[in-house]
Amino acid sequence: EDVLVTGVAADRNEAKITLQRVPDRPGLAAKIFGPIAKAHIVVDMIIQNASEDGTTDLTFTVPQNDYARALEIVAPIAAEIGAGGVKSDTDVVKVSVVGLGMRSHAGVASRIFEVLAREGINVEMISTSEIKVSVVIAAKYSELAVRVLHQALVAEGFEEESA
Amino acid sequence: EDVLVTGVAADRNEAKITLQRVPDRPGLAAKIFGPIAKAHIVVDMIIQNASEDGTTDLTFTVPQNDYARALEIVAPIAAEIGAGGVKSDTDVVKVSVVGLGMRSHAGVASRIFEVLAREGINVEMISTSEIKVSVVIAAKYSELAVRVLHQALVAEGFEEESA
Ligand SMILES: C[C@@H](O)[C@H](N)C(=O)O
Ligand SMILES: C[C@@H](O)[C@H](N)C(=O)O
Repeated sequence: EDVLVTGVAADRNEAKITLQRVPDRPGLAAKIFGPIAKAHIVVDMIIQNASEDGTTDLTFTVPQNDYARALEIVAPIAAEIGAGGVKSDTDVVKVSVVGLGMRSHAGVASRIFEVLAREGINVEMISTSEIKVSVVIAAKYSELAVRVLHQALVAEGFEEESA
Repeated sequence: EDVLVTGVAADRNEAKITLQRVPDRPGLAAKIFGPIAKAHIVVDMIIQNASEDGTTDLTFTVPQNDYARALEIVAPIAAEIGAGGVKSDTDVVKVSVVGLGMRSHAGVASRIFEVLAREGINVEMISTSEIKVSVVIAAKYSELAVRVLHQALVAEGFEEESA
């Protein structure tokens, strides 16, 4: 397969909000996002991994100027649904690598993780879409991450290892 | 904003593998995906939420026929990096709702969660991209989920509530 990595972008305008230890039963994601949607809060990422002990974390990102309002809305909901807590962070950046022709995300993803690890950058969150691999990292690494990923994947060109 | 939900799709060919309680420090995601990429395993979703206690879960999905090989590769890595365990499930389906013009994912997402909750379907994982909101649910609900989501979002048409 011929993967072409076309660019690396950083979105520094995102703040993340995590409802921790949400009971993993039907209806709770709806209880959280209903009011968020009604308030016209702009939600970009929604990430929920599978639960282990009957609870799971639900994270979403909003623009920095929707952050206070979003927190205000979800805090009482978190309490009402019995979530363990709410954690949030405005000091994050979403870095996305766009790759055309990715039949598998593994190659581009592993290269991203390798490059960031080499710089001592911790990968806090990971999400994928058809043409992107996105990571959320600490905002202070934004410029460094974009630069090293662009060098390794775009400038040097990403080559999938052949079978 | 004018959101148009154009379709609902189900991918029943995905199996999920979760490395549980991966120590949250640089270099470990690279250690997992390096060998996975070298083995040419086709990875679709990669989901990692933020850590809480210094560890986090890392989930990825592969086609059913890459499943056994992927598990074989990650099991020893999980042990080597000190992960808490490996959990996997072939009985899942990824259901994706495609929406054009979604400035925020909140409206479409909350409607999806509402509809699934009404049917008693538990949302196991959530992921978003520019034009999609995807959920992973138990495979047995595949046909029901697609039918009710198509009815509610495509046939009836999704309307963002106006401010
Ligand atoms: C945790 C939350 O997503 C829950 N599983 C639900 O279906 O609403
Ligand atoms: C958990 C894993 O993603 C780790 N944070 C890393 O950067 O490799």
